[in-house]
Amino acid sequence: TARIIAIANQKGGVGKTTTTINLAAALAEHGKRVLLIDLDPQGNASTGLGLAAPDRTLTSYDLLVEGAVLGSVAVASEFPGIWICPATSDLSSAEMAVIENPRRMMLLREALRVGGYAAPAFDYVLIDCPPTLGLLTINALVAADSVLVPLQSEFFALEGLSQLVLTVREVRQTANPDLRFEGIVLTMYDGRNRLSQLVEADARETLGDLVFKTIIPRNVRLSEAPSFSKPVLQYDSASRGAAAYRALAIEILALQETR
Amino acid sequence: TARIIAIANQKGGVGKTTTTINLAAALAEHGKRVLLIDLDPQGNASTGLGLAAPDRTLTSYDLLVEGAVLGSVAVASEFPGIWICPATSDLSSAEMAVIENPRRMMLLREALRVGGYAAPAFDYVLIDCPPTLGLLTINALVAADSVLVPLQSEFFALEGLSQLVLTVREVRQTANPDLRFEGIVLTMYDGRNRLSQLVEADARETLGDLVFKTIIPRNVRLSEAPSFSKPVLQYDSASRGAAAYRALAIEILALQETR
Ligand SMILES: Nc1ncnc2c1ncn2[C@@H]1O[C@H](COP(=O)(O)OP(=O)(O)OP(=O)(O)O)[C@@H](O)[C@H]1O
Ligand SMILES: Nc1ncnc2c1ncn2[C@@H]1O[C@H](COP(=O)(O)OP(=O)(O)OP(=O)(O)O)[C@@H](O)[C@H]1O
Ligand SMILES: [Mg+2]
Ligand SMILES: [Mg+2]
Repeated sequence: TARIIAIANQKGGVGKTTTTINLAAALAEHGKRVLLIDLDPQGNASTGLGLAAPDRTLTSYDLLVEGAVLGSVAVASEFPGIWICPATSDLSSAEMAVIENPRRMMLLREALRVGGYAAPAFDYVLIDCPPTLGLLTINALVAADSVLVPLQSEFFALEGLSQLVLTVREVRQTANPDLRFEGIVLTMYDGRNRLSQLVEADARETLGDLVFKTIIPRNVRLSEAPSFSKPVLQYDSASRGAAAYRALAIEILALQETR
Repeated sequence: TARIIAIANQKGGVGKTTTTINLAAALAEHGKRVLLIDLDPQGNASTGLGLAAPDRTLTSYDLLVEGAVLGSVAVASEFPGIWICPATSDLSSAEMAVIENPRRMMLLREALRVGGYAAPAFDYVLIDCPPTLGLLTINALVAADSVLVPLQSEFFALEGLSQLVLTVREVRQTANPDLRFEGIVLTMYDGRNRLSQLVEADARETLGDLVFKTIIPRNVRLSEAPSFSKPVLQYDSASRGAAAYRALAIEILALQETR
């Protein structure tokens, strides 16, 4: 049965999509079979993996609203070991479409269950969430074993964290008692910048071991890679960004061993 | 009657809040009376202007859902010429609270109308939107005269623009025929970075005069200012970030003259 990780933070632009794409690539390098679920109507993860909009026939919308089978929605990307359930802007109407459905929070969790197991064809499922705590992100948290939180090394980023922690606690109490924190990863870190150091110190002090040792530096190669429709590991394997996501994958794999 | 501008882009972390706070401060320097409406449940604009969470008694939630009067929700900030309708995380439940209300898209527009005029006590109303195209942002677009779009100089940022243009067109056709684009402002621009130059060239080619001449550079003083609860114009008046937002205000004031 696959390990399902939701990559979530309602603060916008903190590196959720960048983390999802590059962690998927780094896990695939370790021979893992990874399914990436794009749950953001912006469809940035789909674009970043090279799936052009016209090629997205069945999408996450179909998985949630139309009851499409996981096997028919998940398509192989060009990168070995990575499959994807793509997203289009249709996804933004999913919330209204299921508003009357009493099981609207469980739709993704049920869609990922195949013969009683969670996405058995895969080792990892990574869910890229939109920048809200609405029904799409709730579906991801209900479906997931754990939540990975990218935390931008900026002042506004810390402010939203307590709201996210409250939401995770609510989901644990109502729909998914096994939901845990995979961890918090500092992103866009600039060691020369006092603010980055302050945010790191603050995060490690308040959140302790939940904060990964690995820090993702601000690295222009990470923001260039999506315009070439590939993870940074393929775009510039020697970059600091690629090295950081490889280190994060090793930390996550090691955590998995200890469970 | 006030000019109402919605600061919107569903892409996260592009500089919506930073633009709203600092444009408000720059307009206030020109003697304008500015009301900032925080329509994001994260409440970053409220924090960035020094309104601590416990001091937010009446909020944008009350304006939209409880029918509170604008005069009772708008409070003076510590900065001359700037008032604010603050936000708390309650705002994230506003959408569900009004889902049955047939006028749910017009709630903010109606709340801003006092005696037949739009927020007559103010010269400008700036609305900081959350990173979605949900009901909160739709309310802002229906209430507004124009929409100002911060566009981060990054690859993913261009991808979402067409969806935003479609949404603006839909709002014009259904609820607010007078809605126009105030313009598109490039943010977090780094002249040394090829990607920034590509995004600028692409934006000016496809969007022409809609793109402001003023470009907001990436400037660490802009990201430090909120941790001191003040606009960058007060935090570091000599910074490149402050200069850029002053230039943007001058462009917007000049546009206003020509209408
Ligand atoms: N470590 C990094 N260094 C430099 N640029 C980065 C880094 N991580 C992400 N970026 C860039 O910053 C921008 C925001 O990142 P990304 O889109 O991954 O964030 P997000 O949280 O998914 O945003 P949204 O909230 O809109 O979904 C993107 O243009 C991305 O390429
Ligand atoms: N020109 C700039 N230079 C450097 N940092 C900036 C600049 N503009 C904004 N920032 C910083 O980048 C981060 C994102 O900006 P901001 O929060 O204003 O974006 P937003 O679009 O309002 O985000 P959200 O989608 O979450 O509402 C913040 O930490 C902010 O301080
Ligand atoms: Mg994203
Ligand atoms: Mg904001």
